[in-house]
Amino acid sequence: QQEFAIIGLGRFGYSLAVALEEHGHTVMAIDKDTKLVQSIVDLVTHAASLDSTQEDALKAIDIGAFDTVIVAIGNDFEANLLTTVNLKALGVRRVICKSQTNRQCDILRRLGADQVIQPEQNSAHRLAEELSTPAIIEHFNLGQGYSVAEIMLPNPLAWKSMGQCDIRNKHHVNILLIKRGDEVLISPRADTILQKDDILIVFGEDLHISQFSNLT
Amino acid sequence: QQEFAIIGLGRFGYSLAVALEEHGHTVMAIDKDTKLVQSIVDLVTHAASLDSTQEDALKAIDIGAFDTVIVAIGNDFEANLLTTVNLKALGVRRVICKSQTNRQCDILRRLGADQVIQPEQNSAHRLAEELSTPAIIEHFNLGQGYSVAEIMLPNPLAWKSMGQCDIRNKHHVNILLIKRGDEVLISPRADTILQKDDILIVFGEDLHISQFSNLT
Ligand SMILES: Nc1ncnc2c1ncn2[C@@H]1O[C@H](COP(=O)(O)OP(=O)(O)OP(=O)(O)O)[C@@H](O)[C@H]1O
Ligand SMILES: Nc1ncnc2c1ncn2[C@@H]1O[C@H](COP(=O)(O)OP(=O)(O)OP(=O)(O)O)[C@@H](O)[C@H]1O
Repeated sequence: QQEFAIIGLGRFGYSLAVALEEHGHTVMAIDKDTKLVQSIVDLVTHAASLDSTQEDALKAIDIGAFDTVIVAIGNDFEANLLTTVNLKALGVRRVICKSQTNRQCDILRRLGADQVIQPEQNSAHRLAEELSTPAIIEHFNLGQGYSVAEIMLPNPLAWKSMGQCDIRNKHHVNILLIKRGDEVLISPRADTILQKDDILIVFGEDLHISQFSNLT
Repeated sequence: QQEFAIIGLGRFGYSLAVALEEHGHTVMAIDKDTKLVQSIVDLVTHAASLDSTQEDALKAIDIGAFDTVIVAIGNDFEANLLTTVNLKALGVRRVICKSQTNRQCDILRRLGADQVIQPEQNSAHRLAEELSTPAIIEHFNLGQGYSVAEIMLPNPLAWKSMGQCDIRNKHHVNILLIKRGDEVLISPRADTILQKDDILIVFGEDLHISQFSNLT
């Protein structure tokens, strides 16, 4: 259980505050807009209306006591920057900032931000990956050329047994589990028959996963 | 190789257009703002400046020929909506829309959107997950209670062999691979000695992964 303060209750900050509260953490939600603070007050541990560019206002709520503070101010870059500098000056251990451009990320890091996030750009990259591999339902990059992927059963394998398919030797991927409707088959055995709508969770090298998912 | 059109070159749309082009697809980038169109023209296959609420303007560039069109218009919800309706009327097979609120998602789906995305909210949920599990570097939910996770080596296991640790039987997780600096050890053998800064990729049930990553 950790303690988080979120400054800026736009779409990103608001969702983050609520999600962290749902994960069981102590959450303080902050915004200069009192209406926004009012709208979130029942969904978080604490809520406060203040201008985070004012160091005294932050000191008054003992912001230095938080392990992590997230600055989710978007359009007013100067406010984001000033807030970040204030937080570091008041001894906040980890400051995570939302940023709109690469240049802003750079400036924020130089001024003490421990981590910077570009929500729209990150979402765009994930969607581009998802759209690029239609046979792959979901793809998890493990780094170093390895991935785990959720893929639809390649057609040629339908109605064959795992033993017949000899997937590890012929296709160089590991089947971690098979999803069949609401059922899950873990470490499927050699005599398991693969069915047309099965979804496979596979592990292996990126190239092998890609080739395997494209089998025709 | 697919053909995508992206309408709206804000941070999300712009990043998406460039990312899809880098994935090797044919990309048409569209915005009513000619300056934005100019700024992206060398980074994509085609770029056009037009008002997507005008069905004729969309017809003129043969938008119906695209498999997938992404509507990345944010603040002007009416423009987003009109554009979506136009695209479906012109026969675009898959329309993916950016949306700012749950209510907007609902309306867009009723009016024909095949998929809706909330970039800021999605990023917030991912960050909340990442912040909630510090011993877990990265977490991939496979559904049905199973996950793959990248975790730091639990301290008690340092300098023991895989055989000694007997991880599958004692901790009920599967070690898919070990990352050691730039090296990768796949299907580590029983005599592999675990080292202090090793990073493990584990597969198993969520609860077992969580318990394993918290071993002290
Ligand atoms: N100095 C400040 N102190 C406290 N809150 C602030 C300050 N400056 C801006 N904010 C708040 O930050 C919130 C988010 O800012 P803004 O709406 O500009 O970001 P955004 O990037 O559009 O948000 P999102 O994309 O997450 O919806 C606003 O609700 C605003 O009131
Ligand atoms: N009718 C239209 N035809 C073409 N482009 C449009 C139309 N309406 C809006 N746009 C464009 O859509 C783009 C994105 O819209 P907007 O900036 O409102 O979204 P946003 O949600 O703030 O973007 P992001 O968060 O991705 O930066 C703008 O560049 C705007 O010019």
